[in-house]
Amino acid sequence: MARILCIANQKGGVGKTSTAINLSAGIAKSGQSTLLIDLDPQCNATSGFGHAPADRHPLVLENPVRESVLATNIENLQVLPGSRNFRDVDSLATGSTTHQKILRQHLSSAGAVFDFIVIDCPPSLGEMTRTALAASTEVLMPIQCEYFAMEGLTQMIEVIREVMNSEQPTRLEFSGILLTMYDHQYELTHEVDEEVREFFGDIVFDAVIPRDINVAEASSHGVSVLDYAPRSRGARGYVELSMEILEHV
Amino acid sequence: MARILCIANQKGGVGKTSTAINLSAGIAKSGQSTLLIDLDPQCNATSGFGHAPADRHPLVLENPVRESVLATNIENLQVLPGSRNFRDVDSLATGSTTHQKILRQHLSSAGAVFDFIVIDCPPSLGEMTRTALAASTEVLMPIQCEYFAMEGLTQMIEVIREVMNSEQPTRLEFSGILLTMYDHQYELTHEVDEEVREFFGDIVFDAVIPRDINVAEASSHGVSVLDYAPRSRGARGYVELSMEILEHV
Ligand SMILES: Nc1ncnc2c1ncn2[C@@H]1O[C@H](COP(=O)(O)OP(=O)(O)OP(=O)(O)O)[C@@H](O)[C@H]1O
Ligand SMILES: Nc1ncnc2c1ncn2[C@@H]1O[C@H](COP(=O)(O)OP(=O)(O)OP(=O)(O)O)[C@@H](O)[C@H]1O
Ligand SMILES: [Mg+2]
Ligand SMILES: [Mg+2]
Repeated sequence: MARILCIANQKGGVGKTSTAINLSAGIAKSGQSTLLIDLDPQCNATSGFGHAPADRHPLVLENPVRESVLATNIENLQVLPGSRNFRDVDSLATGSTTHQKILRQHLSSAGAVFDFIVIDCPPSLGEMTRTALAASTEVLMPIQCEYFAMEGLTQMIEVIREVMNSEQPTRLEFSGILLTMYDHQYELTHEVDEEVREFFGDIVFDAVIPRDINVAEASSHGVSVLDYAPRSRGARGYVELSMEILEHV
Repeated sequence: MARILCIANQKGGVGKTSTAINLSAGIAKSGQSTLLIDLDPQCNATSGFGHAPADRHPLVLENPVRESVLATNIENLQVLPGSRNFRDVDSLATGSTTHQKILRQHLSSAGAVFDFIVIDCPPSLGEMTRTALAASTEVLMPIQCEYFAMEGLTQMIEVIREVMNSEQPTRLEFSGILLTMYDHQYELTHEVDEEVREFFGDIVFDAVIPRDINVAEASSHGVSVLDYAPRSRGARGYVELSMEILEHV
C-alpha cells in the first residue's frame, strides 16, 4: 500500500505547496512512482508544474483517477490537478459523507498504483484538510521560523490528534515538522528553531529548507527546484528531506 | 459613517495581518479613532498586539461590540479580538443569514463610534471573507511579488466584483493592491511589479512595503512596527500607505 503524505498547516504562506512540489520531485527521482494531489482551490501545485486547473475537481467525479492524472517533466511523477470550480470546492470543503466516501475510494484506488501520494492542502483547518488527513498515512507540517508560525501550531496539532483518535479507522501518524525559509542571519529564526526543537523534539526534521529565491523562481518556470537549480541550497534542502522521508519506514 | 477597510487575499502569507496591524496603527496615530477587527481563526492580529484570543467570537454574541474591544499601546486604536472557538468560526464561516445580520448590526453600531474600521481576513474566499467584504466600504489586497501571488489575484477580483454586484446594497469599492515583502535585489520582484501595474493600473498603491525583518520582529513584541522600529524601512512604508489611504476620500 502507498504511503500517503498530507502537507498541511492552516498558517498561510509557510511553504506547503513548495514542499509538496519539491518533495514529490525528490521522491520520484529516487525511483518511487509518485502522485501529487492538489487539494487547494488556488491550484498552485498544478501551475507549479505548468498545468492549468481542471474545470471539475477529479476527486468529486466518478471517473477513475488514472483518467485525470497529468504528466510532469519527471518520469515517475504525475499530478492530479486541482480545480477552482466553486461548487466542487464547496462539496469537498463541506465534507458530506458521500464525498468523503468517493475521496477515500479514489485515494485507495490510486494507492494501489503509486508507491507514494503527496497531498497539498489549502491554508485552513476546515473539512477539506480534515478529510485529507483522515485519508493519509502521515502528516508533514511546514513552518516558517517566525512569530506567527508558532502561534497556530498547537491548534494544528490538536486537529491532527482529533483525526488520529476519531472513530473512523485511520493510520495517520506524524511524519514531522519542517522548518522552511530558514534565514541564518536573523535572531528570530534561531529563537523559533530552538523553541520548536525544545517543544516538539524528534518530530522536527533534521533537514531544513533555507530561504532561496531559486525555490520561488522554479515555480514560475513550471518545474521543481531540483530541475531548475539542482546545485542551489533550496534544492539540496529538499533532496535531504526526501532521503530522510524515504529512510523512515 | 466610518470607512470600513477589508484586508483580504485567499493566498496565504502575503502580509494581510501585518498590513492590518500596521495600517490601523498608522491611521490611529494620525488622529482617527480606529478599530481593528480580527476575523481570522488564527487570531494573529489579536496576538500581534499582545492579547489572547477570546473564548467566544464577539461578532456572534448579542452583547454590543464596545463591551468586547481591547486597548492597545496606541491611544486611538482598539482591537476586537478573534476566537479559535470552532463553533463560532463555523457559524461565521458558513454565513447563515442570522449571523450575517448580527455581523452587519455590530459593524454598523461600531461604525457610529469609530472613524475607521480595519478587518483582517483569513486566507480563504469562503463565506467569512465574503460577509466581511459585503459589510465593508473598501477592500485592500496585499500581494507578494512572487509567481503564485499573481495566480490567485484574478479569482479574488472575481469574488469582489460578485459582492459589488450582489443584490444586497453594498458600498464596496476597491481601495487598492499593495505590494508587500518587496525585495529590490530579485528579478522576480520587478517582473511581478511591472505585470501588476500594467494589468491593474491606478488601483496599485504608490506605497510599497519592503521586506524588513523589523515587521516580523514587531509582532513577537506585541506592538506595531511603527512603535518597534519607527525609522525602519518597513515602518516608513506603512506610514506612506496610511497617508495615501487618508488622502483618498
Ligand atoms: N525556501 C524558500 N525560499 C524562498 N521562497 C520560498 C521558499 N519556499 C517558498 N517560497 C515562496 O514563498 C511563497 C509562499 O510559499 P508557498 O506558496 O509554497 O506556501 P503555501 O504554504 O503553500 O501558501 P498557501 O498558504 O497560500 O497555500 C511562494 O511565493 C513561494 O515561491
Ligand atoms: N514586510 C515584511 N517584511 C518581512 N516579513 C514580513 C513582512 N510582512 C509580513 N512579514 C512576515 O511574513 C509572515 C506572513 O505575514 P502575515 O502573517 O502578515 O501574512 P498573512 O497574509 O496575514 O498570512 P495568513 O494568510 O496566514 O493570514 C509573518 O511571519 C510576518 O511577520
Ligand atoms: Mg499552497
Ligand atoms: Mg493573517
